[in-house]
Amino acid sequence: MTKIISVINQKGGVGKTTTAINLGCALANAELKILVVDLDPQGNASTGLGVEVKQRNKTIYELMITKDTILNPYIYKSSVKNLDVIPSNVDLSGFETEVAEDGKRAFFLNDVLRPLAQSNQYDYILVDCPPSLSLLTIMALVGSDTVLVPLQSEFFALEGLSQLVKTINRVKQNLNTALSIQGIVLTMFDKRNKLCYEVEKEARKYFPNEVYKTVIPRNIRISEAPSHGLPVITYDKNCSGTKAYERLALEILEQEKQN
Amino acid sequence: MTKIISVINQKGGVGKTTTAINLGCALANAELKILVVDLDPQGNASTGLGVEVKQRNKTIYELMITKDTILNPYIYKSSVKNLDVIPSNVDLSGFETEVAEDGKRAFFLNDVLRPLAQSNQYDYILVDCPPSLSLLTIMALVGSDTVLVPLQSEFFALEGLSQLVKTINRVKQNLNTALSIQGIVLTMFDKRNKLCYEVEKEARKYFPNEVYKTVIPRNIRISEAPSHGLPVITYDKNCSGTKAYERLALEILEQEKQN
Ligand SMILES: Nc1ncnc2c1ncn2[C@@H]1O[C@H](COP(=O)(O)OP(=O)(O)OP(=O)(O)O)[C@@H](O)[C@H]1O
Ligand SMILES: Nc1ncnc2c1ncn2[C@@H]1O[C@H](COP(=O)(O)OP(=O)(O)OP(=O)(O)O)[C@@H](O)[C@H]1O
Ligand SMILES: [Mg+2]
Ligand SMILES: [Mg+2]
Repeated sequence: MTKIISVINQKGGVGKTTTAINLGCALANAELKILVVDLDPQGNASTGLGVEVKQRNKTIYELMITKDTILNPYIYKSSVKNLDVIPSNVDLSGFETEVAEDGKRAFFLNDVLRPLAQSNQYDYILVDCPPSLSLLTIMALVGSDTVLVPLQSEFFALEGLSQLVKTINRVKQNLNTALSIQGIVLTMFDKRNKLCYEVEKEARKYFPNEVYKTVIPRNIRISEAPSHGLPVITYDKNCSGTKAYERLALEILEQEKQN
Repeated sequence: MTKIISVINQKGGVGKTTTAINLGCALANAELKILVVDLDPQGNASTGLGVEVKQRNKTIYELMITKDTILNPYIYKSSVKNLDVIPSNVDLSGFETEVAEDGKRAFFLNDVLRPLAQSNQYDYILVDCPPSLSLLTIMALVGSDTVLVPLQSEFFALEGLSQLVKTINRVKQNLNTALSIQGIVLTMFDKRNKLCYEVEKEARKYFPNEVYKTVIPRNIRISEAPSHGLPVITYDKNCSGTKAYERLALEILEQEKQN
């Protein structure tokens, strides 16, 4: 059965999109079938996977608004084999206001992804979320099996973690009882910065079972890759960023075996 | 007359909070009276200026919901002389839903800040915004004289700029005709990363008059300062981050003289 994992953190710029793209790519390179759903009006995951803005005629916005049951037109091939994308664009930024009156608005994404998961076309569906805890992110929590939390090794990022965990628990109690935390992954870790070690220590103290062993280093090649529409794994297969996301994929697959 | 400047960019983690705090501090050190309004439910600007979460009994959320005309209880002293704060906390994350039915919701912040500006207690009011173009940010655009845009020297950050400019122009046409761009400031600039020079070249090409000469370098001391509740200017007055924000303050004051 397809597993749906949302990549969430309301703190901005912590590596949500980078993690969705590169974890997706690492899993796809391990011959798993992956779908990345771009649930951020910024459309960064779509760009980073090679789906240009002018190609995005059918997006997650239309799919959720029309409740279309024929999904093929919304699923785009990415720059990576075994990895497809449902893109987004700025139309999505009006969605929250448009459905504000609808009592079932929290389930819009769930109603799209559940049938897709049951069709078993994919091994994993990764949902890239915007930097907020508003409706789009709540919809992702309602429509997912688990949540993957990128945690930037910085002070402000650590401050927001407890609020995120409270929100996950609230959704779990009221809207999606099966929801759980897939894990927390430290990102942009700079070995020269002692602050990073402090953040790591705090995170492992409060979330001893959730923080992955794999830590994603700060690596310039990671930030260069999106301008080529490629994941770093394709852009530079030997850099430290690539190696770290490949290790993360293996650690998650190992975790799946044990569950 | 007090000038109200909002610090806005829907891209996450680009240095909005860091710029609001440190530009505010640099101006306060130049004997100007500064108020920082924290309009982000994350409350990072409040934390970074030394107002702890448990002290925030009265926040911008209560002020806007109650439309209180006595502002003093909402204004907190920061860790910096001449710099006050109206803090925020997670209560603010419910605001957009709570006022969704109110036809005048775009003016909530304007109705608070205008009278305060007319009282001339402050030279500048800086509003730190969340990473989105939703209601809170629209309210800041409606309630401001100008917009300061921190632009991270990265590819994804550049991609979002044209959308931000469209939104600013839309608000200018419909809700706040006096609104203009104060300027664009490049942040987290890493001299070793050729991508940064490419982003700078693009930004100066498309916005030749808006991009400041001052560029904020990537500097570890900037990310260490918030854990001490201090701006970097107080935390380490000789580091490159401090010098850059002091130059930015001078460049903005020079700009003000010419207008
Ligand atoms: N490990 C890393 N090393 C260096 N740069 C990185 C790393 N991870 C991400 N980046 C860069 O940092 C920036 C922020 O990352 P990204 O956009 O993935 O974060 P995000 O959480 O998705 O942001 P948003 O909150 O805006 O959605 C991007 O420019 C990205 O290329
Ligand atoms: N010039 C810089 N050099 C090094 N680190 C920086 C710099 N500017 C900001 N930072 C750090 O980068 C992170 C992101 O900055 P900041 O929180 O100010 O961005 P933001 O745009 O306010 O984020 P959000 O979108 O979540 O509101 C913080 O941890 C901050 O300390
Ligand atoms: Mg993103
Ligand atoms: Mg911020």
